[in-house]
Order: sequence, then structure tokens, then C-alpha cells
Amino acid sequence: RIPDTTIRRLPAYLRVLELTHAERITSVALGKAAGFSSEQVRKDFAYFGAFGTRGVGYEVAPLVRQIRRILGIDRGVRVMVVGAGHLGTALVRYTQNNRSDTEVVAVVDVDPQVIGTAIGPLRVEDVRDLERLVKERQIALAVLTVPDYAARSVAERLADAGVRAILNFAPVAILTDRPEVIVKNIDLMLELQALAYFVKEGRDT
Amino acid sequence: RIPDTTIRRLPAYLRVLELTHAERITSVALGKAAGFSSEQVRKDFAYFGAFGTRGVGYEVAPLVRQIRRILGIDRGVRVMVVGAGHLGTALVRYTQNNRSDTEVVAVVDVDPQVIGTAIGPLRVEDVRDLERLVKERQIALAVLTVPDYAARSVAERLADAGVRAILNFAPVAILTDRPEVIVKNIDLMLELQALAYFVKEGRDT
Ligand SMILES: NC(=O)c1ccc[n+]([C@@H]2O[C@H](COP(=O)([O-])OP(=O)(O)OC[C@H]3O[C@@H](n4cnc5c(N)ncnc54)[C@H](O)[C@@H]3O)[C@@H](O)[C@H]2O)c1
Ligand SMILES: NC(=O)c1ccc[n+]([C@@H]2O[C@H](COP(=O)([O-])OP(=O)(O)OC[C@H]3O[C@@H](n4cnc5c(N)ncnc54)[C@H](O)[C@@H]3O)[C@@H](O)[C@H]2O)c1
Repeated sequence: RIPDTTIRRLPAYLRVLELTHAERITSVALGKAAGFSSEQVRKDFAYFGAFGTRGVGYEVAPLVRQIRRILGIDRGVRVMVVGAGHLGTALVRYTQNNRSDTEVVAVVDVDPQVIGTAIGPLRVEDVRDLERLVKERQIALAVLTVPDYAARSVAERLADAGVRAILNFAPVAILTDRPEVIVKNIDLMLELQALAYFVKEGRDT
Repeated sequence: RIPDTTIRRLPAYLRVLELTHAERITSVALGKAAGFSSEQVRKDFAYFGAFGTRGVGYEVAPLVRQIRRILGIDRGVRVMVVGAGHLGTALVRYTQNNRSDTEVVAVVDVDPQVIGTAIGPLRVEDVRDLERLVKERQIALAVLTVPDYAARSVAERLADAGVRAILNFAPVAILTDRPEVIVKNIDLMLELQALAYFVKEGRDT
């Protein structure tokens, strides 16, 4: 579909697009900065369905995502798992074995016996470093697999550190007054309960 | 809502209802067998919204369930967890701490190091005894937390032993040709993926 010659020019376009702070860019400006003609830019982008608006140009952010995806360097959203117990460990290992748009870049725990142990290529770090790790590793998403008594305070720390979304397994409501953080609560009991209902219903028919 | 005098008569009705093989029973027949007048039966059942059909009577199975639930002896659906690794252990412990209509009555594994260990009040048993345990403990539901390579063969054994539904965490399709068993596949990566998508979308707005 996309010719090799076009693919080879994409990294040059990407470098310019990632460095600009502008929201939009014209094919003339992009071509000039990347070292190609504006016609070449328009022709290349048309191969993957990216079209600019006359006189205004292309939206930068979606273009970056598209090019990253084509080049396969689409770096997934960076994830921290908090609580390296049974559930946390099972989830970290599972993400390591499955392709997805996320990448676990930190696993933290409070227990000195657990800190320092390895889960695949990752080493469990100290939850005291939570804020530093979220900043340094640009973590946008967290998975909460701590006991119920620890969930609320850990969630507050994650929200204060700038995490945008939390997958919450602890059976308590978290961050009810922080609309800027997306919270998704998981309760596997509900799945079990639903199956139990079907099994019971089936018994009566 | 329901008067104590009515509650005290319910076990007598329940004994009759559980012994009958009929699908329906009239208030006259039920009153006679339990030792009360047909008017008393109708009055008692009206308190919890159970009404019969004139000349036909009450449906037995839903009535049994309602009375069991009122008396709190509603025995949940009996569950076996197969695979007592990280995920299995986390799930068994979680069901033990939370009220639900299910009751884990067996946890099995293949690893001699794991067999015999305790998870709360339960001891891990040998997966070789799967068929015997499903029969003896009237297990209707199974949770599959084994590695992907073991999932299909274990699922076949569960279906052959008479299990009615399986909550499957292994990332492989199981029992595709056994319509009599309800299979619910769980993939927590999808939840993570969905959150990642929201976080990424948010970045562009
Ligand atoms: N929603 C569901 O369907 C579901 C299923 C299973 C378990 N759970 C819940 O998930 C949680 C984890 O379960 P588990 O079986 O893995 O428990 P676990 O005890 O094995 O693991 C909990 C881990 O959290 C760590 N921890 C405690 N306080 C912490 C803190 N302040 N910061 C960082 N780490 C901390 C502990 O050291 C431990 O390693 C529990 O809340 C449990 O109720 C939910
Ligand atoms: N769907 C999801 O979202 C999700 C999330 C995490 C893990 N998983 C999956 O769940 C499964 C369990 O994960 P885990 O981290 O607990 O792995 P684990 O290795 O800790 O546990 C697997 C357990 O299964 C036992 N086992 C192996 N073969 C068996 C057999 N034939 N009969 C009975 N027991 C057997 C092992 O001895 C071990 O105790 C894996 O398939 C994993 O891919 C799925």
C-alpha cells in the first residue's frame, strides 16, 4: 500500500512534527524543515489518508500518531502497577506476554520482602518513589492492586502526581471528587455472579 | 414487611416444595401437606409477592428460590477454581472476603509444590481428582486460571464431568463445540487498552 520510498521519508517528517509546538503545520513548512518539496509531502501523506486543509495545513498530533503507528514505534501508554501481590504479579506477567497499546514501566510495593524481586524484566520498586517514577517515566495510567485499606491514599498520590487514569481492583470507591482522573473499577465477582445466575436459571427451565 | 408468624411457617412449606417432583402445586395441596389451610398459604405467599394462577397453583422452582432467599439459606452456586497460581489465589481469597451467590468449594492444581497448601480455609487439591470433586461437591461452575497450554484439555474434562459454566482467564478459546457449557472469556488487557485509548484521546484535545 505505502511505497518503501515513502516509508523511508517518514522518520524525517516525524522528527520535525515532534519538535514543533504548533498545533498545525503546512506541507510547505514541513517540506522545508524536513528537506523535501511540498508536493512530495502531500503525495506521501495521501498514501495513508492524511489530507491537510488548504491554507491551514495538517493537524500535528493525529499525524504524529498515524506516522508512529505506521513505523511501529507507536509507544503505548506507560503504566505503573501499584501492589505486587498475587493479582498485581499476574497482571504484570500477562501484559508482558500480550501485544497491547500499553507498556508497564514500573511496579511498586510497600513490602520490603517484595521490593527488589523481579517480575520478568521488571524489578519491583519502592512505593515511596511513586511521585518521582510517575514524572520521570511519563506514566499516564496506573493499575491499583493493593489491599482495600491502602487504595484511597495511594490513589490520591497517583492523581496528585499527574496520572490520568486508574484501573482499580480494590473493592472501595476511589477519587470520587477528582473528575480529571478517569477511574475504571473492576469486580470479577460480578462476572462470577452473572454466570451463577445463568446456571441457576438453567436449573429451572 | 413479612410478619414473623409467616416466616416461621416458611420452612414447613419449603420441605413440601423441595420433596415434590411436580412443576406446579395448588395452595390446597400445599396447605394439606404442610398442615395449614389453603387461605393461610395464599395469605403468607402474598406478603412476598408470590401469587398463584387460579385452578393451576404456584410454580414450584421460583417459589423454592424465593423462600430460600428469604430464609437466607440460599446456597450459592458451587465453584471450582482450577490453577492455584497468582491469579487463582487472588480470586479465591477475594471470593472469601466478599458476599456473593457463589461458594468456592474446591481449588485444584497440578504442581506438587502447590497441592496441600492452604488459601484461607481451603486446601489446594490434586487436579487428578477433578472429576470426583465435581460430582461429590455438586460443582456447577469453574474458574480457569491455568496457563494457556493447559486450558483446552482442562476445559474438556470439566465439561465431561458436568460443569455448566466456565469463567475463562486463559488467552485461548475453549469448548467451541460444546454448546451445553456457558463460557465467559475475561481479558483484563481490554480494560487496560480502553483506558489507554481514553488517555491518548485526551492528549489530543
Ligand atoms: N476486583 C476483583 O475482581 C479482585 C479480584 C481479586 C483481588 N482483588 C483485590 O485486589 C487487591 C490485591 O489482591 P491480592 O490477592 O493481589 O492481594 P495481596 O495481598 O497478594 O497483594 C497486595 C499487595 O499490595 C501491597 N501493598 C499494600 N499496601 C501498599 C501500598 N500502600 N502501596 C503499595 N503496595 C502496597 C502488599 O505489600 C502486597 O504485595 C485486593 O484489594 C483484593 O481485594 C480484586
Ligand atoms: N485474562 C486476563 O486478563 C489474565 C490476566 C492475568 C493472567 N491471565 C492468565 O491466567 C492464567 C494464570 O495466570 P497466573 O499469573 O496465575 O499464572 P501462574 O503460573 O502463577 O499459575 C498457573 C497455575 O496453574 C497451574 N497449572 C498448570 N497446569 C495445570 C493443569 N493442567 N491443571 C491444574 N493446574 C495447572 C500451575 O501449577 C500454576 O499454579 C494464565 O493463562 C494467564 O495467561 C489472564
